[in-house]
Amino acid sequence: MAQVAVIGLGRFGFHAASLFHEAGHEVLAIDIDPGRVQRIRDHSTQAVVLDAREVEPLGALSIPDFDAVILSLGTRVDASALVTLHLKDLGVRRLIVKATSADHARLLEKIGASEIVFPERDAAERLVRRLSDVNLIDFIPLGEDHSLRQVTAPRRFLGKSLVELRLRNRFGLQVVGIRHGEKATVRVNPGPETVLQEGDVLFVLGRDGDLDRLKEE
Amino acid sequence: MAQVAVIGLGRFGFHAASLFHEAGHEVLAIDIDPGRVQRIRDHSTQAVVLDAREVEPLGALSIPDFDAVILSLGTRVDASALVTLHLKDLGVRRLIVKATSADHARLLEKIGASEIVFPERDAAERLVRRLSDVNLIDFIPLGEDHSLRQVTAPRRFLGKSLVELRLRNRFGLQVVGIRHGEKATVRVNPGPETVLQEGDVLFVLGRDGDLDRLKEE
Ligand SMILES: Nc1ncnc2c1ncn2[C@@H]1O[C@H](COP(=O)(O)OP(=O)(O)OP(=O)(O)O)[C@@H](O)[C@H]1O
Ligand SMILES: Nc1ncnc2c1ncn2[C@@H]1O[C@H](COP(=O)(O)OP(=O)(O)OP(=O)(O)O)[C@@H](O)[C@H]1O
Repeated sequence: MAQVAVIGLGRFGFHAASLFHEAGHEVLAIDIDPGRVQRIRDHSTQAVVLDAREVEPLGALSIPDFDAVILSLGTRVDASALVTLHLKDLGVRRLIVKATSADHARLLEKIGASEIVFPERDAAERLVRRLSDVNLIDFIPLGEDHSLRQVTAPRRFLGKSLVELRLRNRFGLQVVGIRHGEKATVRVNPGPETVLQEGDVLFVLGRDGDLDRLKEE
Repeated sequence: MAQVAVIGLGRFGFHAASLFHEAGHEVLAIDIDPGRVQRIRDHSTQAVVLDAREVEPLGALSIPDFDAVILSLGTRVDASALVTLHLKDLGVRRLIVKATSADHARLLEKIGASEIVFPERDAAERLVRRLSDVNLIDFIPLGEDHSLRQVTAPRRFLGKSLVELRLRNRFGLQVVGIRHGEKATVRVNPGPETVLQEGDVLFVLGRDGDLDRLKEE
């Protein structure tokens, strides 16, 4: 069970706090706005009204001991930059900061943010990937850079068996299921001798970069 | 190459438009604000200033012929609801709408949005999943009687490598991930030479009946 602090309860911060809470983690939720703190009270372990730019109150909450601190103070670059600086000074180990532009992200990284989240850009990227991959029917993200994707068998693989294609050795990919056409049920863990036919849909697990190499050339 | 229209050039819309453009698709970018339309001009095929609530101008742009229309008009529920309605009337096939709350999302779905994007909530969900890793892979449904389970490596497997254990041939099971103890991150698609140690947690995919055979005897 992790101990997480969320500073800034806009839409991203609010959802992060309540989802962590729902997942059984210990959540300290912080915001300068009493209304937002009140709304998170039933969805967090502890909810505090304070101005995150003040160093002492943050220090008093033993924030450095937390497994992760999430900072999402909105578009005010000065506030997020300042608080990031203070949190690094306090010794926060894992600091995840929400950025609102590419420059904002770069600035925060320089100051010491461990991870940047840019929800609007990330969502746009995933949408473009979803819509523009000719073969991509659906994908489930796993962790930072892996996914489980449904991919129509590329033309250059047809007529070959899974063991022949050596996807694991060549691409680091595993075929965990095959559906032979739209109407069929998924065959999980297809045997290595399975020969790919036109219209087969593969459920492939691997790194996003490696999965991209499956696209039609 | 897809033909995509993006209506509303806030951060999500702007990134969606420019990323589609970068990916080689034809992009029509629309916004009521001339400044935003100007900024997208070099990152789109065509950029138009108009109020999306007006039905005729939208119809005149042959928007129904597009492969997808992305609508991200911000927090004004009335505007997005109205434009969603008009776009469905016009016969838009694939309408992706950005929502700013759960209620907003449900409303848009009722009116006919094909897909809802909720960047802040989606990003918060992914973050929680990433940080509480243990639960991450737990909920992938594949077929009627298959599951993906986390199983502590049985004693009789310790000291053996995955290829030695031949789980696929013997049990019809695939090990799609390993976590070496509570604190570690999940290693996806571990190599066949991986030797199982005490405390390893295996993410195993297969038929429920076969997974049961993995339990300690
Ligand atoms: N100095 C501060 N100390 C604590 N909280 C602050 C401070 N400044 C701003 N906040 C809070 O941070 C939150 C920022 O959310 P806001 O809605 O402004 O933007 P956002 O992060 O872009 O939103 P969203 O996550 O909805 O996209 C607000 O709840 C605000 O009250
Ligand atoms: N009736 C309308 N017709 C066309 N464009 C509109 C209309 N109403 C609002 N817009 C545009 O939609 C965009 C909405 O973006 P805004 O920044 O307000 O919110 P948002 O979608 O929540 O932003 P973000 O994607 O940055 O989170 C603005 O560029 C605005 O000019």
